[in-house]
Amino acid sequence: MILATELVKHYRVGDHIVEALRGVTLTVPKNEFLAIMGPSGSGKSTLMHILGCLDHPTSGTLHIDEEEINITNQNRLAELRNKKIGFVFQQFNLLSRTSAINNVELPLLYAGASASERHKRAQKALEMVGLGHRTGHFPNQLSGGEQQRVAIARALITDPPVILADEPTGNLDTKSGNEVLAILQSLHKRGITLIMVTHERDVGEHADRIVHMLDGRITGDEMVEDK
Amino acid sequence: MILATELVKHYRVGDHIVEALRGVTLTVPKNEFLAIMGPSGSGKSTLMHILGCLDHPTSGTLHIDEEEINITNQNRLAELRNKKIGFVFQQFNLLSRTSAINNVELPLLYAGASASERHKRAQKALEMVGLGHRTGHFPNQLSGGEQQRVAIARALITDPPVILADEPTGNLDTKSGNEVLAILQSLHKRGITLIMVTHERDVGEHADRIVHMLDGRITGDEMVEDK
Ligand SMILES: Nc1ncnc2c1ncn2[C@@H]1O[C@H](COP(=O)(O)OP(=O)(O)OP(=O)(O)O)[C@@H](O)[C@H]1O
Ligand SMILES: Nc1ncnc2c1ncn2[C@@H]1O[C@H](COP(=O)(O)OP(=O)(O)OP(=O)(O)O)[C@@H](O)[C@H]1O
Ligand SMILES: [Mg+2]
Ligand SMILES: [Mg+2]
Repeated sequence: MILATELVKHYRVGDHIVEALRGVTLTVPKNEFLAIMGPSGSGKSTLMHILGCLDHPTSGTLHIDEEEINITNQNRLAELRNKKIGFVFQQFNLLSRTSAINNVELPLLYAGASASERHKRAQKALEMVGLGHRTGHFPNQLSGGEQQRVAIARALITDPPVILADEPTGNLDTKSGNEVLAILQSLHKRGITLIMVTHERDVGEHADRIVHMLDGRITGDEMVEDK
Repeated sequence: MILATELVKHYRVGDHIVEALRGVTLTVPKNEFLAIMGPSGSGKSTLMHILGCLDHPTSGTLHIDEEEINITNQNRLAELRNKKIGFVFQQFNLLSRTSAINNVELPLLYAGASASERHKRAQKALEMVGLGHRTGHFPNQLSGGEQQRVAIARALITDPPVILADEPTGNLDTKSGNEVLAILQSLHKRGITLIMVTHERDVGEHADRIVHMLDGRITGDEMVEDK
């Protein structure tokens, strides 16, 4: 379970401050499928990066499974990111000089898997997102939606118990988007905690609960009916 | 008017060839609003780059206003790109060491506008996409949807007669997406030719016509009813 308390995040730009998060408190129970929605610039990605231990808040606290996340303990943060959390970035963040299959294998290096084990699992993950025929391509040899699917495969490869997906279907046609959603839903059925940013209402309605953000705050919190 | 005849595009990857376009013939009349839809990897961005004179086909020809586009004439290509075509890239392609306002000004350098004129027009363009308060931010200090809107402002700044927009609302919430669509529609009313790739049916239905792609070919071509 994830417990965020009064998260504030300020960015300094020149001589002014952007208040990207203005006091966000959020509890995400184990095995919940939570959708986060809100306008462009409302703080969704900023919140996701803090929940994913990729950034620290200006103030406020974060607990994951009752353990307080302390940014001074960089080793523990790295361990959490590698073992507990799979992150799908809004802009994919693939390594440009690395093939699709090697990008997907990367998280398994920390897990100590053998080279052939990593390769086999990465191949399978890419086949699952429909890219078995693109494993050797580099990111600049892939379409936008193909890069997005490589990023998704990479986030799933270590079977993490928590998946944070920032607009995972933004660059996908309806059919590919539904295939990705189906993968995430089946993982959710098997027990993962899934937090997804989406701007598409009909994607959000597959979640258990939708939280709305506006100007760095949570302004709405609704359980999804009739699923 | 844009006339593409039997466009073929092959990419070589290692020892195999990707047939990204397999013979695309397409006529886009002046002042048409055309939507291009199709699955991830079907060749939409590849086609857009060729139509936008940013890439050349393996074979086939392209005519823009009855002028045959010849890839050996690099100066003429640059002139067309700068004067005739505004391009919104699927992944924005902003200069990372350049502020939002300077990114938007860039196409005006070729037009020979004065520094204060460029600055004034770029400020206005950013205000039009709701980013008047983010002009000094660098791309990595902007949200995904904000970067997308900077890319849109940049494509519009020289008032080009042809706008090619590759998934311009992919990272935008419904409200911001509708605002961008409204801008493009008003430009279309004033006479521009607009070609937009989108994976969202309800965005496509604002167009005059929708072309469907699959595996590097055009497989459908429909006029949009009841607008
Ligand atoms: N530089 C390249 N080298 C090799 N293959 C490429 C290259 N660019 C694109 N491809 C391949 O060509 C096909 C078409 O790519 P394209 O980017 O045109 O697709 P798209 O329809 O825009 O997809 P999406 O909706 O995912 O953006 C893809 O399968 C992709 O893997
Ligand atoms: N590194 C940074 N420096 C300065 N400002 C930033 C930085 N990152 C984000 N911002 C600002 O903080 C605000 C929130 O950004 P964030 O990326 O969280 O928005 P978002 O809700 O994910 O938006 P989108 O839907 O467009 O992706 C934005 O207005 C943005 O300009
Ligand atoms: Mg975001
Ligand atoms: Mg594309």
